[in-house]
Amino acid sequence: KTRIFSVSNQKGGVGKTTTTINLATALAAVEKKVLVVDLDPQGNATVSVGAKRRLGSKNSYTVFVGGENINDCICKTDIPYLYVLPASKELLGVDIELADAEKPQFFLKKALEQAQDFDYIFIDCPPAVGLLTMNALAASDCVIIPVQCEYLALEGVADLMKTINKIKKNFNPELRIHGIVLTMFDGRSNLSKSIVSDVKEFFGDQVYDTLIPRNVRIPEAPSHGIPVMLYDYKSAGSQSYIRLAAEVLKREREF
Amino acid sequence: KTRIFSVSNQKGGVGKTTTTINLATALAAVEKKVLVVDLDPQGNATVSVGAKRRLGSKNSYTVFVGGENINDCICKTDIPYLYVLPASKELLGVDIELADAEKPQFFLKKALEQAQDFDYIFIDCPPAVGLLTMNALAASDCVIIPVQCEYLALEGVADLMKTINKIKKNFNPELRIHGIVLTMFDGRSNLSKSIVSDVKEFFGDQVYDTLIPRNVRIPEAPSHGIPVMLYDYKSAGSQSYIRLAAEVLKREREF
Ligand SMILES: Nc1ncnc2c1ncn2[C@@H]1O[C@H](COP(=O)(O)OP(=O)(O)OP(=O)(O)O)[C@@H](O)[C@H]1O
Ligand SMILES: Nc1ncnc2c1ncn2[C@@H]1O[C@H](COP(=O)(O)OP(=O)(O)OP(=O)(O)O)[C@@H](O)[C@H]1O
Ligand SMILES: [Mg+2]
Ligand SMILES: [Mg+2]
Repeated sequence: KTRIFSVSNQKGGVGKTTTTINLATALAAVEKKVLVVDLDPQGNATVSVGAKRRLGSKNSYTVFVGGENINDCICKTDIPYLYVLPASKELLGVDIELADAEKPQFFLKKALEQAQDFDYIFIDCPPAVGLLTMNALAASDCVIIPVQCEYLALEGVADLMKTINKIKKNFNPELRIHGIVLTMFDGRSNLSKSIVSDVKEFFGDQVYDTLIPRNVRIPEAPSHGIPVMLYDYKSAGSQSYIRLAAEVLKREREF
Repeated sequence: KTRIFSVSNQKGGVGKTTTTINLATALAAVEKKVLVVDLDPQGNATVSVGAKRRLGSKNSYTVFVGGENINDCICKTDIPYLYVLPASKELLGVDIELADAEKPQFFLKKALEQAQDFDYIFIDCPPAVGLLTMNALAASDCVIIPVQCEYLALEGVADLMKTINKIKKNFNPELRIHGIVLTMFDGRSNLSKSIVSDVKEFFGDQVYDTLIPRNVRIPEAPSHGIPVMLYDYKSAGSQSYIRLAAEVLKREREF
C-alpha cells in the first residue's frame, strides 16, 4: 500500500520544500518508488527536482481540481525512482474556486487513489492553512512538520497541531504526526539551542533526533535543479537528510 | 494624509515581518506616528513589538471583518509613536468567510479610513495571495517587496508583480511599487551576489540600494519582544534597516 506523507507548516521559509525533496530523493536512492506532489503555486519543489511548472494541463491543479488522470500527468525526474507531479500557478485560485464545492477537502484524496504502484507519495504544502493544505492532510497517512530553529517559527507550531487534530477529527481519522524535524539549526547560537530544547520538552518523542543544520550548500542546489543530496553528497546538509531518511524509515517499521 | 504601505511576498520566510517592524520603528524614531497592522494569523509582527495576539475582540480580524472601530483596538507599544493592531488566529478563516461577500477586497480599506492621524500605516502580509493580501493591496498607496537573496525566492517575484498589477487594474489604480528590498544577503556566497545582480538587472530602479545582510542578531530580537533596532542598535542588521528607512523617506519626497 502506498504511504502518503504531507510536509506542512504555515510558517514560511522553514524548509518544507527542502525536506520534501531530500527525503524523497533519499528514499528513491534505496529503490523505493516515490512521487513528489507539488501543491505550492510557486512550484519550488518542481524546480528543485529539475522539472518545470506547467500551465493549463498535466499539473497538480488540473489533476486535483480538473479531474485529469494523475498517471498521465506525472513526469520522471533525472533521478531514478523519483517522479514529480508539477505545480501550476492556477493553484492560487483553489480556495475561492472550491469554496462552494461539495466536500472540497477530498478532491486530492480522490485523485491520489488513482496513482499506481508508488511506495511513497510526499506532498509539499504551501505556507498557509487553506484548502490546499486541508486537501493534503485529508489525503495523507502522516504529516512531517519542519520547524526552523528560530523564535518566530515556534509561535505557529501549536496552532498547526490544532489544525491537524481538527482535520483528523473531521476528515481523516487515520492521520498521524510522523514527526517534527528541526531545521536550520545553528550550533553557535544559544537561541537555536534553547529552541531545540523547548521543542523537545514540549513535543517529546514526536521530534526526530536528527537536526538539520543551516548549511550554505542547501540554497545553492535548487539553482542547479537537483536536490542537495546529489549536488554535494558530502555536505552537512545532505548527510543530515540521509540520517533523517533513515530515521523516517525506522519509524515506519515501528508504526 | 496617511501613507499606507503593504509589505508583501507570497514566498515564505523572506523577511516581511522583520522589514515591517524595523521600518516602522525607524520612522517612529523620527517622530512619525506609525501603525503596524498585523494581517498574518501567526501574529509574528504583533509578538515582535512586544504585544500579544488577541482572540475574539480588538484585533485586525474583528476590525476588518467584524466592523469594530479601529481606534478602539489599536494598542500602544513600548516604543513612542509606534502602535500596533494585533493579529488574531481568526484571520485564518477569512478566505472562506468573505468568499460570498460583496466587494470582499475592500473590507480593510474601509476600516483603515477610520484610523485617525497616523503618518504611516504598515501592513504585514501573510505568505499567500488570498483575500488577506488582496485587502492589504487594495487599501495601500504602496507596496514594499522583500526578496531573499536565494534562488527559490526569485521564482515567485514575477508572479507577485502580476498579482499587484491585477489589483491595481481592478481595485486600486493608485497602488505603486515603492521598492524591492533584498534581504538575508550573504557577502561570502557567489549565489547571493548573482541573485542581487539578476534582481537589479531585471527590476532596475525599483530595487532599493540598501542590502539587508544576513545577521544573527535579527532572529534573536523577537524572543525579547523588541525590534532589532532596539535590541542591538549597532548590529549590521539594525544599521541596514536604518539606511533602508532613510531611502524609503527619500523616495517619499520624490513621489
Ligand atoms: N538547512 C538549511 N540551511 C540553509 N538553507 C536552507 C536550509 N533549508 C532550507 N534552506 C533554504 O531556505 C530557503 C527556504 O527553504 P524552503 O523553500 O525549503 O522553505 P519552505 O518552508 O518550503 O518555504 P515556503 O514557506 O515559501 O514554502 C530556501 O532558499 C532553501 O534553499
Ligand atoms: N536579515 C536577516 N538575517 C537573519 N535572519 C533574518 C533576517 N531577516 C529575517 N530573519 C529571520 O528569518 C526568519 C524569517 O523572517 P520573517 O519572519 O521576517 O519572514 P516573513 O517573510 O515575515 O515570514 P512569513 O512568510 O512566515 O510571514 C525569522 O526568524 C527572522 O528573524
Ligand atoms: Mg516551499
Ligand atoms: Mg511574516
